[in-house]
Amino acid sequence: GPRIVAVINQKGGVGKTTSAVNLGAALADAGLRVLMIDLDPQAHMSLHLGVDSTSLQHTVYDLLVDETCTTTEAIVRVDDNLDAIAAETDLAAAESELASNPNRNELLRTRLECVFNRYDVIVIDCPPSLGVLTINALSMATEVFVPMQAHFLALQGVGKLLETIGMVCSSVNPTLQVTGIILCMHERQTMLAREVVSDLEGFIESSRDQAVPWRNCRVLHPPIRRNIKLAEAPSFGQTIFQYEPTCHGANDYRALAADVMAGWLTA
Amino acid sequence: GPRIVAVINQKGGVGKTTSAVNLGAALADAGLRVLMIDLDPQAHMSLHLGVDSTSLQHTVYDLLVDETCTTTEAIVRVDDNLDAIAAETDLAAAESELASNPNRNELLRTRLECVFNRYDVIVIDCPPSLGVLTINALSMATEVFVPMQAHFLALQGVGKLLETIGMVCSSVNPTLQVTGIILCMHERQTMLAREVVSDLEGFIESSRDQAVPWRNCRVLHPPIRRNIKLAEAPSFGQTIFQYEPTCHGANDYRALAADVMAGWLTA
Ligand SMILES: Nc1ncnc2c1ncn2[C@@H]1O[C@H](COP(=O)(O)OP(=O)(O)OP(=O)(O)O)[C@@H](O)[C@H]1O
Ligand SMILES: Nc1ncnc2c1ncn2[C@@H]1O[C@H](COP(=O)(O)OP(=O)(O)OP(=O)(O)O)[C@@H](O)[C@H]1O
Ligand SMILES: [Mg+2]
Ligand SMILES: [Mg+2]
Repeated sequence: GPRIVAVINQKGGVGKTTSAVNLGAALADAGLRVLMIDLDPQAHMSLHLGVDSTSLQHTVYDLLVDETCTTTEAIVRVDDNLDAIAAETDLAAAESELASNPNRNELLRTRLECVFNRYDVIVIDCPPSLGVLTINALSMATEVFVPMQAHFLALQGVGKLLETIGMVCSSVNPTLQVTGIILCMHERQTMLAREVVSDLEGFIESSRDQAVPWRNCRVLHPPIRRNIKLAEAPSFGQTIFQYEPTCHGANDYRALAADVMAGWLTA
Repeated sequence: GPRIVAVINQKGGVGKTTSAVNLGAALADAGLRVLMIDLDPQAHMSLHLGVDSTSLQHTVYDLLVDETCTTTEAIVRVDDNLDAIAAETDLAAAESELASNPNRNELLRTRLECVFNRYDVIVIDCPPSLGVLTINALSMATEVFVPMQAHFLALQGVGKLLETIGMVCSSVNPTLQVTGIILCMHERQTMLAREVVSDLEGFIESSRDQAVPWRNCRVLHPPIRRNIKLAEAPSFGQTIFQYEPTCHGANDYRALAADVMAGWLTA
């Protein structure tokens, strides 16, 4: 089946959407058939891709709560090799609306299985929380990428995130792995960034022989440099490759995609 | 009574804690008696101030759920003119634990009223959500400052934030005003920043004659430039003035404090 990448970090504003969109777009550019799933009620991935979810009949929300909505109806074409399922603000109600559904943690996987054979990669952009939406992503995913900024306060939340992933892993998705950390908005030359990256790598190293989902995790390369073009692109509803294909931001995400593909080929 | 500033934005990672800490510290440096309240289960303000909340007997959590905990017991001295009430991870349970308490939205104000006469300013650092903790801050505050980054996606959440503030205002705190927007991690020269600031100012201008809590809002000056020192300081448990008092970050927050004080004197 397809590689299913859940892009997760409960901390806000760390680069999840920017990474999910541009990594997915880079993989599509490289020739892989990619499906993007916006699982965030903020609908930033949908905005970023130029999808006006308010004008759509069917979004990921309908897919989760309405059995008559077919998966194909919810899929829109964004570009060559690049499809998407959009989100819209109604999705904020999903947490409470699904609370009484015993299958609520696996709805997304159940609804998406019928289109698995159409894609090489599925990328899921998650909200900054560890609620039912993120759990749905975790139960469907083959792997987790964690975007984060190499800052002191960013390190504080990683423990809690991994704990949650560990729990979902053992309960519903035993083969799930946290395979990559994406360093976003990276300021390479600073002492702080170097210390945080060193802390991260030390932690990863110490987990190599343990039966934990992050035993094969690595810091992906290159780190994504801060580049205003990456913040401008969403305001035009474009990926960085559509907006400014030769800027640092595009180069960094293209190189990151190559690193990801190499990792898949040597795993 | 004291000016009570709630630092609020449901979007994550926008500069709430960095601004609450350094603005509060700058006001204390200027001679005002300041109390900092950490209302975030992430406890980043407490970390930033060098307060080890795990070693404390009494935090803001105890103040909210335990009537036998006195307010004075929860207050720790950080520096001259600078006290704090810390948070710790137990606070994450407050949302559900307080759900059945009919006074849950006003607990903080009720518990803090007895120490109002000790302070000129109280600064409340809020979590990235609009739940019971943030509502407690809103019902106690005299004004709201909204830190944000001048990015496209950041604009998307402002409407929802103001809507919530409007609701709390009319229901529990009619004199509450949104008086300031703090531009954080600002890249002044970029077209994107200029466009976003212009959008913000246009929106504020159009609300001048309406009976809304942001009718007297303004963009505070100066914007806070991106400065790695501001991200390093919390890793040492220090405010920027303790860590690197002559850097751009310190200068910007000192100037911001002057702007805030001038606004208070001319209001
Ligand atoms: N490398 C970068 N350079 C400059 N700006 C960036 C970069 N990466 C992300 N941004 C900007 O930073 C902000 C936060 O990024 P993004 O929205 O991707 O984070 P997020 O983790 O998805 O946030 P949320 O938790 O709200 O979903 C956005 O305005 C985005 O445009
Ligand atoms: N002007 C700045 N220059 C450089 N780094 C900054 C600046 N302001 C904040 N930061 C860093 O950006 C990150 C996010 O800032 P901060 O923690 O203050 O945001 P927040 O809104 O409180 O986040 P949360 O929603 O998680 O509470 C932190 O690592 C902080 O150290
Ligand atoms: Mg996002
Ligand atoms: Mg904070």
